[in-house]
Amino acid sequence: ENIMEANDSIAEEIRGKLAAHQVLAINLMSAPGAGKTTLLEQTIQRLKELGMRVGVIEGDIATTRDADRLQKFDIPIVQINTGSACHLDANMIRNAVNSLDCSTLDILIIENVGNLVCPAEFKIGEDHKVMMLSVTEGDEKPLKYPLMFRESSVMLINKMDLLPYTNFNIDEARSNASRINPHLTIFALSCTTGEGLDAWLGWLTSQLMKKH
Amino acid sequence: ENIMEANDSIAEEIRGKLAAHQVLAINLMSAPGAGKTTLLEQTIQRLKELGMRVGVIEGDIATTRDADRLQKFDIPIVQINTGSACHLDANMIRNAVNSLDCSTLDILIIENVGNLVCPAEFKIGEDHKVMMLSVTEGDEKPLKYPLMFRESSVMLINKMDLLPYTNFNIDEARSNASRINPHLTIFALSCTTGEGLDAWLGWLTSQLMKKH
Ligand SMILES: Nc1nc2c(ncn2[C@@H]2O[C@H](COP(=O)(O)OP(=O)(O)OP(=O)(O)O)[C@@H](O)[C@H]2O)c(=O)[nH]1
Ligand SMILES: Nc1nc2c(ncn2[C@@H]2O[C@H](COP(=O)(O)OP(=O)(O)OP(=O)(O)O)[C@@H](O)[C@H]2O)c(=O)[nH]1
Ligand SMILES: [Mg+2]
Ligand SMILES: [Mg+2]
Repeated sequence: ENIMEANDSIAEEIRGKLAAHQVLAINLMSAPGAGKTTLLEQTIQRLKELGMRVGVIEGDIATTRDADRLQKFDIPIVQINTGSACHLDANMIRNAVNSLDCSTLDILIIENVGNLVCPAEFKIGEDHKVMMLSVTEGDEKPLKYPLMFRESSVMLINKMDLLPYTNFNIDEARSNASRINPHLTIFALSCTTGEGLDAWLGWLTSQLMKKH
Repeated sequence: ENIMEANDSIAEEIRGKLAAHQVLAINLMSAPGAGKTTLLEQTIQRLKELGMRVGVIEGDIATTRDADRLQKFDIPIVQINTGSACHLDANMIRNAVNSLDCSTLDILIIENVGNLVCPAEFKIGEDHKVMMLSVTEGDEKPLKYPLMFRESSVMLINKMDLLPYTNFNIDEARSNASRINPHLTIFALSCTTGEGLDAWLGWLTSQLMKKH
């Protein structure tokens, strides 16, 4: 309990700092390989076209592979390697945020460690938790890993281009998710084909407007 | 450290009990939705045809969905719901093993909680850790989540039927995995089409013979 209290007070400090600069902060989570970095590639491209200033904090156990994939966008990126921790916590994010110039950002997206369990337990100063479920994982995941879906504001159903090759039932997935969290906003998309990305971008920009 | 020591001594107790009955114990791990339960459906069917006596311990955060899928095989199954823990530990397995009659089993397969990180840290009395990577997750996962690959004896590359629709490079995945663990035995398979399952069954039965 003390660990969580200490974490939450650091998270509040981060929120305050980001709010002072009206930076929207998103905590992006999923199982490993659901498509978070691919989503970032598509999202950063479009946000830049809209004239938004984007920063990214990448969280991984090891390697800079994800940050390397995003270097081509020439935006501020901080890579955190946890070494063994299966989630990001507020202390790690405070250090990363302190190394960024928040006065130059509109949106900060934090890509968490690939894990459908522990990242959902930690506040890290974000305005919203956004989780991603890919159609290849199975439509019952909201029931089997409930906390992730309960804590998130948005569920992105990704890899819709693969739907014809799976037994994923999208209505079942939606109703399972809504049973766990009736307030969840759900978007279906494909980060490979670009299908459904406009609705996601619309949600993101409307959240930013709210912050101003 | 003390937690791990206590865990390891319980794990040794479990190993001793299973060895006394010459039961081969496998700790099956993967990211959520890689195909562990589907593999069990295929594997149990074939082991029964070979006259083997199989038991399963299912580990999940919530629901009995996975155990329910295996009820049709009429084998001993114990479902563990952790509630929040992202991995199984030796204490949970000791209780589950004590509720089984090991004298009636040849092979015990423990399906761990879907998580590519923490389950690899715990000994639970198994003879081998077997991990599964599906082609839809990405070929760089061995580098990004190294412990899972380092601790495992076998890596199963699953969902090979989806390979044509992904950018997964199987040679890259093999070389990434071998870089992390040169002793890793690697099988490529599809639990949906049945491709590659014979080699996996061959490995499993040969490990059982070694135990006798
Ligand atoms: N078919 C298809 N593949 C996708 C899609 N989005 C991502 N992928 C693929 O899925 C694999 C994993 O994508 P990543 O973006 O690296 O996933 P991630 O969630 O960032 O992975 P971690 O950071 O390791 O947790 C890659 O091979 C991507 O090309 C999609 O919409 N459709
Ligand atoms: N195309 C294809 N789909 C597969 C294959 N194996 C499993 N699946 C599908 O992948 C999804 C997840 O499979 P499961 O067996 O439930 O995965 P799991 O690893 O047991 O999931 P958790 O227990 O929640 O971690 C389901 O929709 C399966 O039908 C395969 O070889 N090919
Ligand atoms: Mg990534
Ligand atoms: Mg399962």
